[in-house]
Amino acid sequence: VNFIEAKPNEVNDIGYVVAVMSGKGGVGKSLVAALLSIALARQGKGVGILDADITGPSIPKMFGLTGARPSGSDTGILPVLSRMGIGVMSINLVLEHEDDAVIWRGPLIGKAIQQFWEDVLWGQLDCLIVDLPPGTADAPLTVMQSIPVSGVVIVFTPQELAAMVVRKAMKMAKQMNVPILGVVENMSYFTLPDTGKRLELFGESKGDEMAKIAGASLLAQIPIDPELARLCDRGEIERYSSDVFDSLAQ
Amino acid sequence: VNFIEAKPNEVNDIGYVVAVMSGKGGVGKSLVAALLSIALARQGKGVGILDADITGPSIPKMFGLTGARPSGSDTGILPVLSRMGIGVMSINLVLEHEDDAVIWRGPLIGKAIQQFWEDVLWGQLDCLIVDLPPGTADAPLTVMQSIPVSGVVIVFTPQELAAMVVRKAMKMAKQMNVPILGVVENMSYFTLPDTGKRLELFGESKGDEMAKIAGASLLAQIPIDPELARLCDRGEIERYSSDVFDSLAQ
Ligand SMILES: Nc1ncnc2c1ncn2[C@@H]1O[C@H](COP(=O)(O)OP(=O)(O)O)[C@@H](O)[C@H]1O
Ligand SMILES: Nc1ncnc2c1ncn2[C@@H]1O[C@H](COP(=O)(O)OP(=O)(O)O)[C@@H](O)[C@H]1O
Repeated sequence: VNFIEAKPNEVNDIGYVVAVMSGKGGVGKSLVAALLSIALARQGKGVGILDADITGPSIPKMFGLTGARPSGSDTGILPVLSRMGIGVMSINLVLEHEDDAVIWRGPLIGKAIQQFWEDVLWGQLDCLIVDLPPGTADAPLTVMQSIPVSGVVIVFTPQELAAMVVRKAMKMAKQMNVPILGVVENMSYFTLPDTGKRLELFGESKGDEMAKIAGASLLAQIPIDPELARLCDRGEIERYSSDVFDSLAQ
Repeated sequence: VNFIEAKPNEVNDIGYVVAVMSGKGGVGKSLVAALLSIALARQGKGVGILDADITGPSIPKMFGLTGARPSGSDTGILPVLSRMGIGVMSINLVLEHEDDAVIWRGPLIGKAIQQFWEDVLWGQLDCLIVDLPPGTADAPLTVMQSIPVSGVVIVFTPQELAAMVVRKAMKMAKQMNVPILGVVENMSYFTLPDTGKRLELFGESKGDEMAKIAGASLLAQIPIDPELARLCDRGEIERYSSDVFDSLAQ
């Protein structure tokens, strides 16, 4: 008989919670969340990822966890572990098919995120990364109101159109009193394979400008790298070797 | 004295409503919505765009309408007209600054979209294009439940990661009995400026595969074109000259 009716939340011991947000979709939030967690795991830290993108989750696929299932115990749900031992919880780990649609309105989305925080046995972690969906609606609101977030990392791409929407997310973090820990520019340039010349496909870098607006440092600039897209599609993001994120995991 | 207390909805005469969706952010929904409306306008059709992305609107900026304001009459709100006469309604046209955050939960998002449909004097249009945000939550649900959508155009990029999330949107359309009119692949390849060689930065095309899953035709494949990003950032999308969309406007 288990006399201790502890809830997972009472058992979990999580050092920091870092949310990765952008407001704008497709800029590389999930990628940055994955690379950040890998860099921390390589330093021997205990890391988990809470995939708060309920209608468009990418984390399980990036880590090759398609088809894996979380296991349950009396106390709570155990996250699925990646090859490097990163704990992952995502709606895609409980759907029958990874491309099944989750057609929910805001309240259910908020509830699912709260369950990922309260009912999952994350155990002892140095850092839990929360991968946020695009927008400034239910998901980021629930995360910032219900989870003790230490800070956010803001991801953007060089287009002014994207930067404008990302500034909305920065304003949201400020209004919710959540510190911006740093900014990351993704798809900053593409290096031509033959000549080594750099092309700025999406315009000039906005790294310094966005860091200034955020009042935080530019943690990394990631080039467009076909190898990255390939590793994500094959579920092998843990094999990406680059020093891009060592500075991020400071 | 105006004896006719007509609501805009009773006055409007809209031929087709076409929603542009993807489920995944950053694949080019707003771009395709803009190019589709421009191609139709060039054929002399009456066209409008309802920007249903309440927390991440891009349409006003693409058309250079930053700072423009919709005007109101007794009967309803008049959309802002682009240079080519395309009527646009977006939350960014009523915010004080384009990068102000709209921090709303689902119910308010749904309500705003309904107001864009019911309270705006669209007038006589051959086609109203609805630009949907990422996800399968409140915004697409409200659009598919409250607006007589003739069909959806699905936008995707070649990455398997993106395609998996886009298939969720296709499943949503099918479950909601909204026909898929066609699919558009964006960022299919990049043409090297010097050699004219094509590079598939995000992997091999999934055009045929996605068209087959959708049960619809592949309407267009758009290359990564720095000129496109530049025109969007400068608010000059109406100057993009390409035959990409003539087939789309069929
Ligand atoms: N720097 C990059 N180089 C190549 N592909 C990238 C890069 N950043 C992101 N991608 C790819 O683009 C897609 C979108 O990235 P993702 O992290 O899912 O964005 P978000 O979470 O912001 O929607 C993914 O398929 C990913 O593999
Ligand atoms: N084929 C393309 N070539 C160059 N830039 C593109 C292309 N498609 C989209 N973009 C740019 O990428 C960004 C994302 O496009 P957008 O239409 O806003 O995507 P979504 O509406 O799916 O989030 C915009 O800044 C846009 O200008």
